[in-house]
Amino acid sequence: MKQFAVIGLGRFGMSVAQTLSKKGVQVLAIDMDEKKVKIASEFAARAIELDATDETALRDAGVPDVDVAVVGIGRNIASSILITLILKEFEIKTIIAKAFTSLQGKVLTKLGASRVIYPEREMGAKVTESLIKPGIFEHIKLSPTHTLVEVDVPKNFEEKTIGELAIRSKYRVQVVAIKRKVTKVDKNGKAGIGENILIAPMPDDGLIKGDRLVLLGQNEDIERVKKIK
Amino acid sequence: MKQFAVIGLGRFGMSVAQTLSKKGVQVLAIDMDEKKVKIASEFAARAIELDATDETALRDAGVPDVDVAVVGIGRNIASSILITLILKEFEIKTIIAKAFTSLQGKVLTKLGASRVIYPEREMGAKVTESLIKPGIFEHIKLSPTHTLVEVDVPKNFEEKTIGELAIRSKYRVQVVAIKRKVTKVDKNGKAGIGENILIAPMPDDGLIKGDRLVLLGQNEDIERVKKIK
Ligand SMILES: Nc1ncnc2c1ncn2[C@@H]1O[C@H](COP(=O)(O)OP(=O)(O)OP(=O)(O)O)[C@@H](O)[C@H]1O
Ligand SMILES: Nc1ncnc2c1ncn2[C@@H]1O[C@H](COP(=O)(O)OP(=O)(O)OP(=O)(O)O)[C@@H](O)[C@H]1O
Repeated sequence: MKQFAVIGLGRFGMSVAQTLSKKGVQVLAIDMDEKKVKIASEFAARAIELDATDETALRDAGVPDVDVAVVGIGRNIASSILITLILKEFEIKTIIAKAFTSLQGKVLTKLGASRVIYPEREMGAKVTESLIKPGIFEHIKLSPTHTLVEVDVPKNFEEKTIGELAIRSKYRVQVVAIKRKVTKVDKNGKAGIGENILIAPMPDDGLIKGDRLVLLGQNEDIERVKKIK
Repeated sequence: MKQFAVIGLGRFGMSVAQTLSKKGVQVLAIDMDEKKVKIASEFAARAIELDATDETALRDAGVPDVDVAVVGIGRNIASSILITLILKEFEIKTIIAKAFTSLQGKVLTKLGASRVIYPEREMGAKVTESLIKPGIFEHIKLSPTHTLVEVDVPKNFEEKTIGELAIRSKYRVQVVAIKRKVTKVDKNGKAGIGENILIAPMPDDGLIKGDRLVLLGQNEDIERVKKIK
């Protein structure tokens, strides 16, 4: 079982420590703010108050023995940089560090951080993707050349079968699954909207209005299919 | 073409405005800080300096005519709340608002924000997911009951074909694609590692060490396959 340490329990660090604990992972949570340590002690295996730029204090807390360390310190740029260097000298295999500015991120990478996270910037990009492609729910890059997307069934595809549409030969994309909205009744007899998913559909499976297709193909073929009305 | 406004160009707001502009979308970028407006004017269709709690100034800037407004103001809790209310009174269809605390988020939702974003918290959870499943590169919930994952090829599957392994009938999951590392030579003759992807493999396609499988199936079947050594 991998051991984790989270240093700096701001909004990002606390979220990491909570998510790890919820998944049953042992987490050592560290901050110099007593109030934050108290909150973390309610869910983390161990929560310790210390100044993480103090190498001896980190050693005494057992930080050198962890497999993964997450540094959730952003605005305190000096602390984030000094702590990342100490963790690297402890030879911790995976060091994830949050950064507040790009320059700070460059320093962290040069010091040996395995991955640098810019939470606001990355969320800004993700939220925007979801805003401009209302019909494309998930747009997942499986590799530099291939993408998996979910699209609303184009109008021209309604009331036709996969075989009739010859999607694979005509558009060079694979229909991996069909998602269809259905009315479901829960155990209290209340009706609601659920979703059935049909994996690897057969040629005689038909498409209806409101279906969603999960498609896999090369990037340019996927872009072409997305434009079909 | 949908019209967008981004109000508050902090790390999150600036990222939204930049991502939209890169995708060719017309963006009206607003902030009360002249320096931020100057940066945004280099990529946004329009960038205006104003205090967004001033309703008249927002009207003069044309904000009531947009389809989507993103409020990227977090720490200034009062501004974020007042501005969200003004946007709702303009009857803007989609209002996305960032929040710094959960209580602020609750107020924004009650005032009519279509979606509230907590960038640090949501990124904390996403990063953690990727940390605790090292073998699972992408774990995508396609629906409440079905998941798509990428897994390393289990040892027992190496040097065997898809047909011999009878993965679909034995494990009830569909092999959507195989990803294989290959040596690629770039135009300068330098060799590097690339990745080929084979969509919808045939029964006589074989698996080798280092391959990755993209699998689709019901959640419990996927969990079972993940445990195969
Ligand atoms: N030297 C240090 N040792 C231990 N904890 C520290 C140290 N420096 C900062 N911290 C803690 O790290 C946390 C986050 O720090 P900081 O304010 O720099 O980041 P932030 O980017 O504002 O965080 P977030 O946006 O995730 O809330 C705070 O709880 C702070 O107490
Ligand atoms: N009333 C207002 N009108 C226009 N702009 C505003 C107003 N209040 C704040 N801003 C701008 O919004 C931006 C972000 O504000 P704030 O500092 O509250 O959020 P933040 O959570 O720290 O942002 P981030 O973490 O994304 O950098 C700043 O650039 C600020 O100038």
